[in-house]
Amino acid sequence: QGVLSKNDLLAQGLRGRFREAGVFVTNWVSSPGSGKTALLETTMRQLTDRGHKVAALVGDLATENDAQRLKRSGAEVRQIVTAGTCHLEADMIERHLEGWEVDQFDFLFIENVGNLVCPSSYDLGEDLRIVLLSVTEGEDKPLKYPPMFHSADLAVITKIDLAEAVEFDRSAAYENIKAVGPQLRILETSAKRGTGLDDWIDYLLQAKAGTV
Amino acid sequence: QGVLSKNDLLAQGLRGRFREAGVFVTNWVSSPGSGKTALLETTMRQLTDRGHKVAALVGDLATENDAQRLKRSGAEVRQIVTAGTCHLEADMIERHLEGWEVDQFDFLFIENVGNLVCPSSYDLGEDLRIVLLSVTEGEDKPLKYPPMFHSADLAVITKIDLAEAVEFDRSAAYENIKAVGPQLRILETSAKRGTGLDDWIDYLLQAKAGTV
Ligand SMILES: Nc1nc2c(ncn2[C@@H]2O[C@H](COP(=O)(O)OP(=O)(O)OP(=O)(O)O)[C@@H](O)[C@H]2O)c(=O)[nH]1
Ligand SMILES: Nc1nc2c(ncn2[C@@H]2O[C@H](COP(=O)(O)OP(=O)(O)OP(=O)(O)O)[C@@H](O)[C@H]2O)c(=O)[nH]1
Ligand SMILES: [Mg+2]
Ligand SMILES: [Mg+2]
Ligand SMILES: [Zn+2]
Ligand SMILES: [Zn+2]
Repeated sequence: QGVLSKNDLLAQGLRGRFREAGVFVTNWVSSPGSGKTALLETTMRQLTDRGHKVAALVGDLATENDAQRLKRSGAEVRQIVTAGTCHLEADMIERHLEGWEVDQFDFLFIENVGNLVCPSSYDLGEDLRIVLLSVTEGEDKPLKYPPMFHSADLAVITKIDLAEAVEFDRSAAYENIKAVGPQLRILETSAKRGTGLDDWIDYLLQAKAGTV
Repeated sequence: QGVLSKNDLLAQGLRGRFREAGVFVTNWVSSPGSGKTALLETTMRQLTDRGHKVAALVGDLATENDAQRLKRSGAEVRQIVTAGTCHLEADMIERHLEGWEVDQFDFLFIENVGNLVCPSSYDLGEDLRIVLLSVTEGEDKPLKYPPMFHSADLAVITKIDLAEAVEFDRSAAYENIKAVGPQLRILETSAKRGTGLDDWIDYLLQAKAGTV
């Protein structure tokens, strides 16, 4: 199998620490603008309203825009500014957890840098890797960016309120997702209209409970 | 100024070769699914119909899908499969030009890998770097991915036929583009409906003639 990379060693350490703390960790990846922040904000608000303790780390090259948006959910949020690095790495996660009592949280959401390529190679110690694909991007994206779809656990098709306006070919999208990621569960959501939110939250709670 | 990287040395060599051959070269960058291939296909078809000799190189992690689509324009097209590299580099361009008499072409279009981060650091010897931003991605993307907008020459807002459906905030988008890329000329197109195509082709011809 070979020697683990420095990142993967750190990630395994994080994974152990998260398990011990009882916090369920998800790593959100997609192209820029696929709707990670929008779906995260509404997810975190719903979980907080249901009494769960929620935190998020969000990575971007620049700005605190996404952290600002996520904070509106009432959760604890920190921005990771990578200043040029095109993906989050385990050491960035470790540094930005300092000062947080991680075992106070039920959920830790990690929003990765918008990038359908590089984040696939960096374990962050997560329980679940979630890849988003918006109906506006084109149905063949899974075939063209296979490592991301191959390495994820759940695929969420986003912005389905726009499906008709862009003549979204749903069966082609499903076929392509399954071709590169046969292991993927697939859900559909509209963060804008709330479509699919209940099913998605149910899935998340079951995944945390280990009953999915 | 410091020593040029290996890539930039190769790129300068390509730039000299392109200038000598009289071919006008553009490097197209954007997020996955912003509409590079769609706009390129219609652009290449129009130029070919007007009697220009056109070629394209298109980079992707996997598949020949984009090259297949671009070939429908009647131009010469080659696919560069990077098998994991998240951006095109000058050496890949050089290798894939072998066997082509470059001075037969008026235009060489290079479609980069869908990625709003990494391609910004790799000179390919182009005359013009074009960044695409679709109305569906969100108006704050320029602020969040500054290197790409900072290093480009032209910004094209794509899929404007969807502007109303996504409540596109045009003035916010322009403000943000200008904040990170004050040098950028900005055009708007819909590859689907042909909106903005004439202005875009005029701009391209003027850029080639050096009269823009
Ligand atoms: N119509 C519609 N638009 C949406 C939906 N979700 C997000 N958007 C819009 O899509 C654009 C991008 O959304 P973001 O949430 O910023 O996307 P992101 O994946 O977080 O982007 P990055 O963090 O830069 O990679 C914004 O203009 C959102 O308003 C949706 O369900 N429906
Ligand atoms: N409504 C509308 N859809 C468009 C337009 N241009 C492209 N699309 C759609 O957007 C999706 C992505 O288009 P592509 O041309 O594949 O985008 P791309 O930038 O080449 O994608 P990558 O090469 O993977 O980075 C496809 O479903 C296109 O049909 C447009 O002007 N209007
Ligand atoms: Mg975001
Ligand atoms: Mg393309
Ligand atoms: Zn990268
Ligand atoms: Zn890269």
